Amino acid sequence: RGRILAIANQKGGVGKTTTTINLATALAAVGQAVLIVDLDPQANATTGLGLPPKGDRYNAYDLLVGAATLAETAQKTIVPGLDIIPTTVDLAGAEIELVGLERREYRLRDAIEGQCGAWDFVLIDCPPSLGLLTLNALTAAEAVLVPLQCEYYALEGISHLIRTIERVKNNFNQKLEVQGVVLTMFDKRNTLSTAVADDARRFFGNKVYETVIPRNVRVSEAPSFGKPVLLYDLHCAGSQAYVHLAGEVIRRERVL
Amino acid sequence: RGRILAIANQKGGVGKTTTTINLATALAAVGQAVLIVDLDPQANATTGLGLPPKGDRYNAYDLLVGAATLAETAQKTIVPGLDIIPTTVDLAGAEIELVGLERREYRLRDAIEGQCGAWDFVLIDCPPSLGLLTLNALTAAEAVLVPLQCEYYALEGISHLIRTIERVKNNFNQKLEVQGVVLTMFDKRNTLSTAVADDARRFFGNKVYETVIPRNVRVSEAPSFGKPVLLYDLHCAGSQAYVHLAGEVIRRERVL
Ligand SMILES: Nc1ncnc2c1ncn2[C@@H]1O[C@H](COP(=O)(O)OP(=O)(O)OP(=O)(O)O)[C@@H](O)[C@H]1O
Ligand SMILES: Nc1ncnc2c1ncn2[C@@H]1O[C@H](COP(=O)(O)OP(=O)(O)OP(=O)(O)O)[C@@H](O)[C@H]1O
Ligand SMILES: [Mg+2]
Ligand SMILES: [Mg+2]
Repeated sequence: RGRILAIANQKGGVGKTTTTINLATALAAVGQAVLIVDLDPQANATTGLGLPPKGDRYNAYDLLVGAATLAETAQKTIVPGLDIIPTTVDLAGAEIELVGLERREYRLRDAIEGQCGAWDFVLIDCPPSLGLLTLNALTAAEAVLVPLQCEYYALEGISHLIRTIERVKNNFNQKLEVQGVVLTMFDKRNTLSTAVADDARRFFGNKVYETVIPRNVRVSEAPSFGKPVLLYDLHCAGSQAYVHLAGEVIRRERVL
Repeated sequence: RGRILAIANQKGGVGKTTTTINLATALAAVGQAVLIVDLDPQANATTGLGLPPKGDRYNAYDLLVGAATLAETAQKTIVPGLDIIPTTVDLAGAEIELVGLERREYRLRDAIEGQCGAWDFVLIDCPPSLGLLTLNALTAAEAVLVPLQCEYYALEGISHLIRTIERVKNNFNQKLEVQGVVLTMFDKRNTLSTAVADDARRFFGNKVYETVIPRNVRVSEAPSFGKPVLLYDLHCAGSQAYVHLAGEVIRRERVL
């Protein structure tokens, strides 16, 4: 129990938060107990699930600096079976504060190791950088799920991410592996999308999930209602893709 | 001469690099001498102009740590009248290194102040965060141009960016102001785009440029050829929008 996945990619706007929220919801919909850790100071995973980003309760910052435990920080969401460690913009200051602390890359791992028994999956939403917050997520995680937008710049940055994952594996976390790469915002009318998808499959082989997330306006509308797209419009192409992705993630876990 | 603009927004994937490259090219096309400073370790502005991100020449990292001057670091690009301070992934390490340095927020300003006489405009492409690299850009700049993607999460994060600009103005750089907000990836068929655009105009008033950059696949294809979209396909909607934006930016400079 308590399988920890980091949802990471330093390229901005590739669908990390959207994948975290909707994959978590789809896993909860099939009976898995899921926890999201919002490790991005933008707090998009927090507000995308309808929670205020300025809460008076404990949050991810408190967890990292050791002011509260995982159990004290976890909150319920509107999705049955899905809890969250919310965040606020205060987390932005943590990146600089962490630089001077002992075991600065292990803060998250030390806070959650052995504490995740209540959940089947823990999904960590990462900010668009390879700084100390993402390093903490990669050190705490057992595997990484990489959202890859079907655009040129997104593909270009992937080798830097893979090198960083290797570096974390060698220095901080031997068990870290890439569980898979999910293609996002795929537009079948657009030759660039298809070219990037083909490149990604050549580069990553069967690490690329069969499920491809299409560009689908309902997906980008859902956060303005504080809901995952599965609750906003279950039958749209975006929701159905995340349901299929959840099935693939569970099957891959069984095999590993 | 040497008007310094930071192209900034901590939200990822909103069009910072695309705006930096194509606005710079459009300004150069009307006879302005322009310099881009690539302050994002992803080095997308560098590769989007066809330069390798692993150069053996001086780069933005050298500039920040004082190993080279602006004149030594500037390189020509394929666009006449447009030079660049290229970057490599080494810059990713600078963020942590800068934390312990004297005048850590002023490193870029100290390196370029009084050195920009050869150019009419200096555009600084920022990474998707509000860490020390973006703080350096905001401290060195005279004004900020904010690309705002017409999506919900992008609008939500804007108040955090404005607060940070105010903080920099009060602590490091009195003259800093927002020159304008440019709406990007606007899709007139999508009600969310229109809703976000209306919200942005209510929030920012006439700070929002009249020019709106449409979502246009030619814009996202151009980087894979190492070219600005103005060189890849001058007559497409994306290129024309950036040409209009350049006109507006110049007019606003005359008024200020
Ligand atoms: N499949 C999709 N179809 C349409 N829009 C999408 C899709 N996935 C994500 N989006 C939209 O694209 C934008 C970027 O997605 P998101 O914020 O999830 O990316 P991110 O990688 O978390 O960004 P950041 O790097 O800022 O954390 C958001 O406005 C989101 O609503
Ligand atoms: N007007 C547009 N139409 C279509 N695609 C666009 C447009 N502007 C940008 N893009 C594409 O959207 C993606 C994000 O743009 P870009 O990389 O410029 O954003 P950014 O803010 O610099 O991202 P980051 O936060 O990672 O630095 C890129 O793949 C780019 O090619
Ligand atoms: Mg995100
Ligand atoms: Mg960029």
